[in-house]
Amino acid sequence: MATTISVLSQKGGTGKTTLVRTLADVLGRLGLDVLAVDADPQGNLSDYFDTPPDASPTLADVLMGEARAADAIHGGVIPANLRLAEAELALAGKIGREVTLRNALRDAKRSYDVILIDCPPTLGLLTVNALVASSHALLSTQSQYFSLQGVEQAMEVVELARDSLNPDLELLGIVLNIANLRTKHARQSLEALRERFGDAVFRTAIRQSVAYAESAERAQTILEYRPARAVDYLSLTGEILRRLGRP
Amino acid sequence: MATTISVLSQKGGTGKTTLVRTLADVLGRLGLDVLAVDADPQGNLSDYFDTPPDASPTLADVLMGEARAADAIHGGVIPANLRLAEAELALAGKIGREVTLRNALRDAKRSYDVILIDCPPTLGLLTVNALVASSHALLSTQSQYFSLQGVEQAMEVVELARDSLNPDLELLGIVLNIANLRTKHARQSLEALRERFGDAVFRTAIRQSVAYAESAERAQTILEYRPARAVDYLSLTGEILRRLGRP
Ligand SMILES: Nc1ncnc2c1ncn2[C@@H]1O[C@H](COP(=O)(O)OP(=O)(O)OP(=O)(O)O)[C@@H](O)[C@H]1O
Ligand SMILES: Nc1ncnc2c1ncn2[C@@H]1O[C@H](COP(=O)(O)OP(=O)(O)OP(=O)(O)O)[C@@H](O)[C@H]1O
Ligand SMILES: [Mg+2]
Ligand SMILES: [Mg+2]
Repeated sequence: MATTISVLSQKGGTGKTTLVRTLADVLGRLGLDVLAVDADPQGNLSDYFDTPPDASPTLADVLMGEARAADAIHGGVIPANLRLAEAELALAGKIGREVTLRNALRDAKRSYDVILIDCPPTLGLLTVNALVASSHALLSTQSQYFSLQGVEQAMEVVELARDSLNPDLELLGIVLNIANLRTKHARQSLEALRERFGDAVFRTAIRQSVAYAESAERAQTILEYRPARAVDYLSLTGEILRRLGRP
Repeated sequence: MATTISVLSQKGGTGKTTLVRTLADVLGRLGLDVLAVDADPQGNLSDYFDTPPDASPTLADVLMGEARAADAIHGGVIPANLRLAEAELALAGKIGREVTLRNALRDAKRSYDVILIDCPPTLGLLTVNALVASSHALLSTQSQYFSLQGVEQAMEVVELARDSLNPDLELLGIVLNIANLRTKHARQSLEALRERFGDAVFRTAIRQSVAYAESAERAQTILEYRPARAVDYLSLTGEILRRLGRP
């Protein structure tokens, strides 16, 4: 059964999409079968996988019951576009609206080692669907004041999803992302984060570098574009695998 | 009748909340009566206005018809918290769901010069409500690849709101925010933005500075915390007032 990880934060721009794309790449290089799911109507993850804009079916079709997940996989990802926002609105009125993605991924979970779900920067129905479909939740935050406020809120929703619909959901941890630890504000925020959440916070912080934005523009992973920069992600992946109890 | 401006971007972390908070401050210092509305369940704007966490009623109550907008104004802002996400889900099933905020702000528009609405980083029902309630849309983007992709999508939704529900809605412009123009990637992205959207892009870019995150932590505006840094916002406000045809 696949380890299914939702990457989320209510705060926008905390590096979620980059985290999913890069983890998929590193885990793939370690020989694991990885499926990525773009659950954000922005479609940044799909873009980052260089999915053709007209690729079909997409996650919207899967959630509306018009396609099987297996038919919506294009080059290692189930893509999304703005139509996913319409699908989310339509889903809001359906019975079982929160378990739709979980049911859709049932078969895929048998043929992959890891499934990574990129969430939108809200705690709405798409994120809830991702959490209900997942075994683990991975929070991504920046070391800035507003982001840290968002960690508490995201933890609340993870607990809500666990207590109501998915008792097996565990917190995998909290990643400090796009970190510029040269500023006092960032260092103080990191201290506050570790004080408040202790061991849940990964020891590896992902440092800030313009190379990530450059790599996204080229639809290349950081390992393909600037391997030297990828050290942080290699170390983070090691920590993640240890927490999952995988060799 | 108040000029009502929605500040939006589908991309997360593009400086929307900081833009609304700072514009409210500068316009207030110029003698205008300004109301801010927090339409984001994260509640960052409410936090930035130092609204007490238990302030009530909030925007959620107004949208559910349980309070008048006038009763939900606390220290210059109609605040929000996570309950707004529940209100959004409940709103999805109501008749007239897209015009709810417009109707709720009808009286307030007569007693303020400017109303600024901080949108969440999605193009869902809350953002659509804000656009339908507005006379102008202000897009905030960073000069990074994913953000620029989001500008096209946000423009689509602005046009959709105008064509279907709010014919008076105009694009006020596109602000380049959190700009670090020392990198080639940022300079190239800015060039691409100006090429694609021409005069819609404000001449003033808001430069990146850690002082903004520090000011948010202290619930002080940038003018209160680091007036020297506020030059960009003073110049942007000048451009905005010119576009609005105000002295
Ligand atoms: N470690 C990093 N250092 C610097 N820039 C980064 C880093 N990781 C990602 N970025 C860039 O920062 C921006 C935000 O990252 P990304 O889009 O992955 O965040 P997100 O949380 O998915 O955003 P959203 O909330 O809009 O979905 C992007 O332009 C990305 O290229
Ligand atoms: N000009 C700037 N330079 C550097 N940092 C900034 C600037 N403006 C805002 N920030 C900081 O960047 C982060 C993102 O800004 P902000 O929260 O205003 O964006 P947002 O678009 O409202 O995010 P969200 O999509 O989550 O609502 C915050 O930590 C904020 O303090
Ligand atoms: Mg993303
Ligand atoms: Mg915001």
